[in-house]
Amino acid sequence: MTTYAIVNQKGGVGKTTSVISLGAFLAEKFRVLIVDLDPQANATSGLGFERHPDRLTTYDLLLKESAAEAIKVAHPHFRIDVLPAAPDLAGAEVELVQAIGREYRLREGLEALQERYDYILIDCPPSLNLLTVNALTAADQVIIPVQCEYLALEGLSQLSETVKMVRRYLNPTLEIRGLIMTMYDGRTNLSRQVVEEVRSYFPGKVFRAIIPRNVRLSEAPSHGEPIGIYAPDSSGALAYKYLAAEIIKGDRKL
Amino acid sequence: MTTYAIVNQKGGVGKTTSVISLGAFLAEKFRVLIVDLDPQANATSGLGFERHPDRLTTYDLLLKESAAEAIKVAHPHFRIDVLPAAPDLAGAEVELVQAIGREYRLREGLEALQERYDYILIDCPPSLNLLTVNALTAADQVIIPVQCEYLALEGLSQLSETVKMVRRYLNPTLEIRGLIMTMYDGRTNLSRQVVEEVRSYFPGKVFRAIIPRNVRLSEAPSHGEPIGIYAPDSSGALAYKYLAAEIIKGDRKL
Ligand SMILES: Nc1ncnc2c1ncn2[C@@H]1O[C@H](COP(=O)(O)OP(=O)(O)OP(=O)(O)O)[C@@H](O)[C@H]1O
Ligand SMILES: Nc1ncnc2c1ncn2[C@@H]1O[C@H](COP(=O)(O)OP(=O)(O)OP(=O)(O)O)[C@@H](O)[C@H]1O
Ligand SMILES: [Mg+2]
Ligand SMILES: [Mg+2]
Repeated sequence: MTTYAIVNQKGGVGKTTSVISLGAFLAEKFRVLIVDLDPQANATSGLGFERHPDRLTTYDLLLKESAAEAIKVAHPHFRIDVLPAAPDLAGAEVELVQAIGREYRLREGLEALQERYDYILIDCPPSLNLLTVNALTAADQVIIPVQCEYLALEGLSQLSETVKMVRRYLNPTLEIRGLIMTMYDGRTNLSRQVVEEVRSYFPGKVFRAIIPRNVRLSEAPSHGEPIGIYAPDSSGALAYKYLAAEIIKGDRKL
Repeated sequence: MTTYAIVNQKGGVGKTTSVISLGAFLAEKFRVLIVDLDPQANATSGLGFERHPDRLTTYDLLLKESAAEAIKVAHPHFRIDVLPAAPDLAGAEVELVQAIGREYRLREGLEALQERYDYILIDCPPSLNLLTVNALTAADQVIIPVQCEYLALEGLSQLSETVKMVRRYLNPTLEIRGLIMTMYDGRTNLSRQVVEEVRSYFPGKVFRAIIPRNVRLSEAPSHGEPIGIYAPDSSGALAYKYLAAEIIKGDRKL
């Protein structure tokens, strides 16, 4: 059983797209739970779940009002379970500011489900706030999507600093599993330069599978389907399929 | 004098790119101040300012430790002044949680500078947290960059809800000035559909200038130059130039 936190405070780099795409390919062979910890709830809606004001969400888990078992929804079509998010998650940081052990809420909440899944993927908001720290504390390993853009490089040192702090104070075995290069555009020098730069900054940690810019990936959420279902022969689907195989292979060695 | 907050909680939609590009074109005719309120400090670095641990930032303004005058830096090459950001801004929300009037900190801090500028542009983080609420409380009007992607549609109703709440409790004259459609790719149906959808959701509010996807825009920050300097004949530069003209023309009518 491995829990991955998909993290990057830079916005729009492909966190949600990676959680949905990778999660769905892993679910072809393994039992997968997706945890949506972003108040935008894009992973929840990108998998086709409508907004429901009365539904329990990860907000209720963090505030200890409900158990994960009660919050979990099984996907009607694909073999993926989801802990959905909702906008009220945005208030959790301030609501928990006085709570002792506030960083451990998600970790404790997921304990009851650990035995049931081979993979748990946590989608994070574009921030290094308490929600992301909860994900890093609950996770075994971190996966960092990095857009092949200059501005995406800026935040990487701060992100690895945050991972170090969480490892020291909250989760001693937390490791960076790897970085996924996303929205790669082979026609521009910029993409190549960014990949080189990230490889030199994180030697041996950049996944071989590089995700190309592919419009099918941005269409898929409007159909509520992962890319492997929506456009299985697209370049985006193939890249995430390779990534899933790379992760599975690497996990065997662990 | 108009203060604009450039806001969208969805990540990576072109907030920073719009602040820098638009700000620089407005600065050709007017006195412009850019306020960076994002802990990622992308507007600060995208304009060529190096990270400086001892420099005063908008964090010091929010915590009332320094006056805007002391924080302000003049750009060495372009006629733009900047209130730079820094990563410690991320802590402001929790640090100000008990403070009465915490939403008015930026508004009060900028009062001393109002007379000096024709335009103040505030770059916001990808969130609807206290930093963004400070920007909305300090602003006269809101500009919303919207990426031509399906997931970018999801958060618009929540964003307009937040603007309504700020108008009711904190800033009674706040208005949505307009929405900028960004990263438009004419080859895909998706872009056209998203533009149509946003136009029907915000009738009369979508700027006529549409920003195309243009690699020059993503290269410019690595040179620390606005698009109008880095690649003045690019499609990205022309689009932002039209946008600046549209805003200036609209402001005359106000
Ligand atoms: N490889 C790709 N090619 C083309 N479009 C992509 C790709 N990956 C993601 N997208 C699109 O780019 C946008 C940003 O991706 P996504 O929402 O997954 O990023 P994110 O990091 O989760 O954003 P946020 O920071 O707001 O949570 C979305 O509209 C998505 O559909
Ligand atoms: N029209 C465009 N064409 C191509 N690339 C663009 C365009 N606008 C912005 N970009 C690039 O897309 C990425 C996201 O843009 P930007 O950082 O301005 O968005 P943002 O909304 O400020 O992100 P965040 O939510 O992280 O603050 C950046 O790498 C930027 O250089
Ligand atoms: Mg996301
Ligand atoms: Mg930005």
